[in-house]
Amino acid sequence: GGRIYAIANQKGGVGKTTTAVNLAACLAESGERALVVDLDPQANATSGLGETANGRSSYDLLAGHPLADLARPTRFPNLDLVPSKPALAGATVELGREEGAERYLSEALAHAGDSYSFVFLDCPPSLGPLTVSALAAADRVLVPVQAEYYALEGLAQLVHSVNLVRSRLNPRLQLAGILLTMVDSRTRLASDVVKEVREHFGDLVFRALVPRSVRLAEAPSHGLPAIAYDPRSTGAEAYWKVAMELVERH
Amino acid sequence: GGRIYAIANQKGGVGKTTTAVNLAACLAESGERALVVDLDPQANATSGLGETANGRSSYDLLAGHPLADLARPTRFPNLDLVPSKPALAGATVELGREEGAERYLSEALAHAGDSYSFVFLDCPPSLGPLTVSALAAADRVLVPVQAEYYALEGLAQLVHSVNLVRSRLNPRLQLAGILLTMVDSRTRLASDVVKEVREHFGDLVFRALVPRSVRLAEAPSHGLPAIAYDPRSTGAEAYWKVAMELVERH
Ligand SMILES: Nc1ncnc2c1ncn2[C@@H]1O[C@H](COP(=O)(O)OP(=O)(O)OP(=O)(O)O)[C@@H](O)[C@H]1O
Ligand SMILES: Nc1ncnc2c1ncn2[C@@H]1O[C@H](COP(=O)(O)OP(=O)(O)OP(=O)(O)O)[C@@H](O)[C@H]1O
Ligand SMILES: [Mg+2]
Ligand SMILES: [Mg+2]
Repeated sequence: GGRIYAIANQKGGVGKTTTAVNLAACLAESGERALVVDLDPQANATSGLGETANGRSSYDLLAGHPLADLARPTRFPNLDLVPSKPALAGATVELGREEGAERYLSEALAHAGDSYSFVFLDCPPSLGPLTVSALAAADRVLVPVQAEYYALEGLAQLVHSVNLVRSRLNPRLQLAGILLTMVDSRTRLASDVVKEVREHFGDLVFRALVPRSVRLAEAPSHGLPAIAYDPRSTGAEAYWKVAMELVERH
Repeated sequence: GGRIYAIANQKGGVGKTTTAVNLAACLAESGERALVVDLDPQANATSGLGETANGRSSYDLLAGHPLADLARPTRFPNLDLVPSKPALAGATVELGREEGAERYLSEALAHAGDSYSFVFLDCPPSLGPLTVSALAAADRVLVPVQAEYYALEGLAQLVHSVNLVRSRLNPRLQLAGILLTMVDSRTRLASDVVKEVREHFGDLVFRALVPRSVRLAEAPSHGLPAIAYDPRSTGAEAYWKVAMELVERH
């Protein structure tokens, strides 16, 4: 069966959505059935795939609606999406109040692996109820880390939270890996951060790096993943490598 | 008396912390009494000023401890800080459960304007209880917007939330302005976003732009604002201009 990957990091703007959208697109293009579940009220993964949530959304998934009703095809073959919308922000408050609410998503996605080889949960920038629900539902956590100082600081806190969720909610949760993003090879700052992350986390760090590439930032404004927007860009090429390595680590 | 500015945007990584730290540093350097209150459990503003929260923190401010006990001097004259630490993440859950908890911060900061001309509240990347508390306590909201597509998308949602807080919690809350950050003048994406934001929000948008400048990303790893790390950098110069314009709009 398939695997569920939570794409999480409480630090904002590190490339969670960009990674979820582009990894799913590469895997779908190579023939794998892939699903993106947008768990961020900002709904960036939804618009990054050229969609909007009219009607049902990931909010309904948390409220117990069957996945089959909510996952819908995108214009990209093999790539389905459960879209998000701003109302999801309300779920954060509601989830925080109910006992055992962190398990709702896990129950809703219990059989996702029968229809999809890869499921990506795009998390908001926090360690609140939506991210905890995603960690409770996932087999693996993939952590994008921007090659900058502030992003480095939060890593220990995130690894601690993953361990907490594993011991309390989801014993099968493993760290799939740490992915270095927006690596500007011209700056000393980026190479210092890359070196420090590799020294600290060793094999957990993907060999593939995602360089800073303006094509990756332009693609979402066209509702396209990089491989559809500019297949020959360094950003698109980097996510092919990451996808290959993810399959190796699967 | 002084004014309290919430630096808010639920989109992650748009330059909230960088703006809070550098604006406060410029104003302090020019002789104004400035205070930074770090309301993000990631505590980036705290480390960006070269501090750590041993003991008391902004968590205690929300729990009713007097500001005078919690605000402490930094190595920069005229610049004080209420530091943050990861335990603040727990406050989010606690605040969400108590009636009227959004007003705790506003009460704690009621007389901050007597000791400081400028108070900056650095918010986490969400519209949850910590950011709502900050909006309830603030006179003005300053919204950093990265010159990229995803950051543009969330603006309408944020302006809607600000209006909601003004009508329900804090009638004096006004939008101080929208600040365009990480503007890479070489890319068409940035100039498109700048043009769209100016067309949409007119005079609300600061004339001054903050360019993408690696010195701004390097400075926090030394625990220094840009004007202390590299006073002749374009990043430092940009924040001087923003500070001047903020004083004009004060
Ligand atoms: N490798 C890259 N090179 C250049 N720009 C990038 C790259 N990856 C992402 N971006 C851009 O950087 C910004 C932040 O990326 P993204 O929105 O994917 O991060 P995020 O972690 O999902 O943010 P949030 O915390 O708000 O959910 C976006 O404007 C995106 O287009
Ligand atoms: N003008 C700039 N040029 C280059 N890098 C910048 C600039 N402004 C901020 N940065 C860097 O970009 C990253 C994001 O900025 P910052 O952490 O201030 O954003 P934030 O909105 O506070 O993020 P979060 O949503 O996680 O709180 C940081 O690594 C910071 O050093
Ligand atoms: Mg995102
Ligand atoms: Mg910040």
